[in-house]
Parts: sequence; structure tokens; C-alpha cells
Amino acid sequence: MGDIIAIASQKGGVGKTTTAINLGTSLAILGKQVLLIDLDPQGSIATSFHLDEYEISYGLYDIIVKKVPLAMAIMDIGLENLEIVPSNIKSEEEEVELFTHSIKPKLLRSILGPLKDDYDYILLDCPPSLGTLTINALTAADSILIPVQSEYFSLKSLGKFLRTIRNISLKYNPGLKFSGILITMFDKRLNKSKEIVEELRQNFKDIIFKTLIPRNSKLSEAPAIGKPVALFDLGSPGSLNYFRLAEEIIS
Amino acid sequence: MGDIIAIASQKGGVGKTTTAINLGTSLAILGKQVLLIDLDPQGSIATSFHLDEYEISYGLYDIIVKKVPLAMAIMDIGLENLEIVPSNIKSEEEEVELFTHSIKPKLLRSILGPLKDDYDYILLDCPPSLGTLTINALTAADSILIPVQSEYFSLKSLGKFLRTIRNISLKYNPGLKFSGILITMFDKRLNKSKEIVEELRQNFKDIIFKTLIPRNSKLSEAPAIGKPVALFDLGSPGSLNYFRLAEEIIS
Ligand SMILES: Nc1ncnc2c1ncn2[C@@H]1O[C@H](COP(=O)(O)OP(=O)(O)OP(=O)(O)O)[C@@H](O)[C@H]1O
Ligand SMILES: Nc1ncnc2c1ncn2[C@@H]1O[C@H](COP(=O)(O)OP(=O)(O)OP(=O)(O)O)[C@@H](O)[C@H]1O
Ligand SMILES: [Mg+2]
Ligand SMILES: [Mg+2]
Repeated sequence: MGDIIAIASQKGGVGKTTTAINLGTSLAILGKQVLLIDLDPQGSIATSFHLDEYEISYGLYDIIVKKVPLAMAIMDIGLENLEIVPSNIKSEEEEVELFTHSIKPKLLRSILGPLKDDYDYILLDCPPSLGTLTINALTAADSILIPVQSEYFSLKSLGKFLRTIRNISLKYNPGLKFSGILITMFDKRLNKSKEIVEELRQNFKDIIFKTLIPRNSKLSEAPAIGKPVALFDLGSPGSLNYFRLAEEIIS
Repeated sequence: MGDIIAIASQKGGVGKTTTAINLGTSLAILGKQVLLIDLDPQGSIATSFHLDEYEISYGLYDIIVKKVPLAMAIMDIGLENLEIVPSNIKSEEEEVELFTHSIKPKLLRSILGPLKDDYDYILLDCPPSLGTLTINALTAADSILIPVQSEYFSLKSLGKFLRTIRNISLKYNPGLKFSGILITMFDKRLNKSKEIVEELRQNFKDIIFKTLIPRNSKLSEAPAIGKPVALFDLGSPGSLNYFRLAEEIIS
């Protein structure tokens, strides 16, 4: 029975897409069947695997607005146990249409229902906002994983975001649990970073992952190479820590 | 006659808020009258100056939805020549209301019109999305400043974002010009960063700022201190480069 995990944060640039790609790959290498769905109109999942627009037949826009069956948008990208559904919003008209299109919060949940048994994990990469797509993701998910940078802005916006999640969950998905809070881009040379990690560990001790992801140049270079870090530098701290996270989630 | 500059990017975490705060402060220290408006429901501008919710009487929500005059929301934060309008969206209901509220794209333009002569620069800090608030900002602005991280995702999403801006400008604001593309968080130790800067300089040579902002720990610590970098470490690379940017914009 597949576990749907929404990777979400209203704060931008905290490592949602990087976590979706590298956690997904680690779970796949550990033998789990994984589906990665890109709910962000920026389409960073496709960018990470160097997929061009002409290689994508169907994507998120077709599924949500044109009612194309999700199964037609699932792509095999040559990695065992890992498939993706790209976000192929081509124009700003399509994007505005998606935002303003009166999409019911339970739409994605009803689309993913019949698919849950085909995968061990379905990961949803969310955009940095509280719009329709993120609400759909929080309504469809079994649990939520929140990446947080070890920076002041991220720390400060976390409290409000947790309140928002509780509101959305009460309204649309009372069964939503926490997968956890993941500290990303940790720089052990900065004192402020260490202070923020301490504060996060104290305030959220029950829901914070033991694994933390260090700032690591291989993780930021991976999108330029077109492969997850595990496939070109398995031993790097970026790759090893995402494996540890995968093991923490499985257990 | 005030110049309205929208600081916008659909990519999250590229330094929009950091640029709004530090460019605003630098322009104010150089003697320009500056108004900083927070269009992001996350409210990072207020967080940067350690303003609590009870200190804020009116904000963005009141102006847009409750039609409170903008002048009532302008706050003096003790910095000469710099005033701010915070974003005080308290709940997710208010936020969803803002997104779904059928706000006309020209609303902000009509609100800012009577104020333009009171300031030399009005800076608009945008959220990381293409929703109603960003479209309002692009419709109200005279020019747009786009922060871009020297990272692959940022580089790849720039082309699409520029096409989107052209569409929005044709529809709602044909006079919109480029203030420029600003490279942020540049790390001279990473080869990939240098390659990306080279590529940006070649592809966008007419609209890219000469000044680039290095990755600098003082800039990421400033929000925790509650002051712009120029007010506690004037000589740091973070502060000096935002001064150079301010001079480049003035000339
Ligand atoms: N641990 C890390 N070390 C170094 N760089 C990282 C790390 N994690 C992510 N990055 C880089 O930081 C940038 C932001 O990460 P990413 O795009 O994954 O965040 P996001 O939350 O998905 O952003 P958005 O809000 O735009 O969707 C990217 O350029 C990415 O390559
Ligand atoms: N030049 C820099 N050097 C080091 N850290 C920086 C720099 N610029 C910004 N930061 C830090 O990086 C993080 C992201 O910056 P910021 O919040 O300004 O981006 P943003 O584009 O406004 O994000 P959002 O998309 O969420 O609105 C913040 O924690 C900030 O303190
Ligand atoms: Mg992302
Ligand atoms: Mg911001």
C-alpha cells in the first residue's frame, strides 16, 4: 500500500525539489517502487533529468485541466524502480488557468487513489506557495515532509506554515500525518546555522529527522549533470545523507 | 517622479527579499526616499526588521481586500529615508482569500499612482509564484529586477520567466522596462558557479548588472539580528556590493 508523501514548504529555495529527486532515487536503489510527481509549474523535476519539452507527451496540466488519465503521463527515465510525472505547463496562460481553474481540493486525491497499490512511495514536489496545487497535494498525501534551511527566514516561517497545515488537514484531510522536518543546506562553519539547528531540534523534537543534509556542492551541480548525486558520486555527503534519510523513512 | 521597481522571480529562495531590504537601505543611505512594499504573504520584510504582529496596524491584506488607504499602512522603522508597508496576512483563510479574490491586475497600479511623487524609489518584494500578487506588481512597476542564483535551476527557469514577463507586459503594462538581472549568492570557489555566471553574462549581456552579490554569511545572519547588513557591518562584501548596485541603478 503506497505511502503518499507531500514535500512542501511555502518558503522558496529550501530544497524541496532536491529532496524529491535524491530521496526518490535513494528509495528506488533500496528496492522500493517510487513515483515522483512534479506539482510545480517551474518543472524542475524534468530539468533535473535533462528532459526536453518534446520528450514529454503528457504532464500535470493535461491531467488536471484536460482530464488525461495519470497513467498516460508516467515516464520511465531509465532508473530502476523510479518513474516520474513531469509538470509540462508550457505557457503563462496555462499556468494562470491552472491557478484560477476552480480545482476542487480533493481532485489529486481522487486521481492518485487507484494508483497507490502500484508503488511503495509516491512523492509530490510542491511549488513554494499556498495555492491550489499545494492544497491538492496536502489533501492527497498520507504524510508531509517539510524541508527547512538552517537560516533565520526558514525558522521564522515554520510556525505559521505548521498552523496552516493543521487548518488544511482539519478541513480536507484529517488523517494527514508528519513524515518529518528535514534540515537542509546545513553549513557547519556558520555559528548561526548551528544555533538554528539547535533551536529547531528543541522546538520540534518529536517531528524532526535525525538525518540532516549538509550544504554540498555535488547536490547543486547534479541538475547541471542531469543525474541524481547517487548516480555519479555515491560516496559524497549529499548522497550518503539522502540514503540515511531514506532508511529513516522506511523504518 | 518615483521609479517603481518590482523585484520578482518565480524561482524560490534566490534573494528577492534580501535584495529588497539591502538595496532599499543602500538607496536610503545615499539620500533617496524609498518605500519598501511586501507583496509576499510570508511577510519576510517585517521579519527582517523584527517587527511583531502587534506592532503592525495595517498591511497588504487590509489595502487589497478591505480597501484601507495605503498611506495608513506605511510604517516608519527608524531608518532615515526608508519606510515600509508590511504584509500582514494572519491566517491561511486570508491568504486563500487574497489568491482567489478576483483582484484586477491594475489594482496595485491604481493604489500606487498617487504616491509615486512622494518617493524616489518604490520597491515591490514579490512572492515566488505567478499568482495575482506578482501580476499586480508587474502591472504597477516601471521596471523589473530579477535576482538569479548562480545555480543550474535558476539559469534554466530564467528563459521561461522572461517570456512570461513579456506576455504580462504586453497585456497589462507595455511600458515595463528591465531594471536588470542580478546574480546573487555567487560562490567563487565553485567552478559550476563561474560557468553559470559566464553563460548568464553572454546570453543576457544587455540587461545584466555589472555588480554581482557574493554568498556572504553576514547577509544570511542579518535577518536574525533584525537589521540590514549596512547598519552593522558596512565594510562586508554583502553590504558593499548592494551599495554598488544602488549606484548602478541611480546612474
Ligand atoms: N544540500 C544542498 N547543498 C547545496 N546546494 C543545494 C542543496 N540542496 C539544494 N541545493 C541547491 O539550492 C537551490 C535550491 O534548491 P531547490 O531548487 O531544490 O529548492 P526548492 O525548495 O525546490 O525551490 P523552489 O521553492 O523554487 O521550488 C538549487 O539550486 C539546488 O541545486
Ligand atoms: N548573498 C547571500 N549570501 C548568503 N545568504 C544569502 C544571500 N542572499 C540571500 N541569502 C539567504 O538565502 C535565503 C534566501 O534568500 P531570500 O529569502 O532573500 O530569497 P527570496 O527569493 O526572497 O525567497 P522566497 O522565494 O521564499 O521569497 C535567506 O535565508 C537569506 O538570508
Ligand atoms: Mg522546487
Ligand atoms: Mg522573499
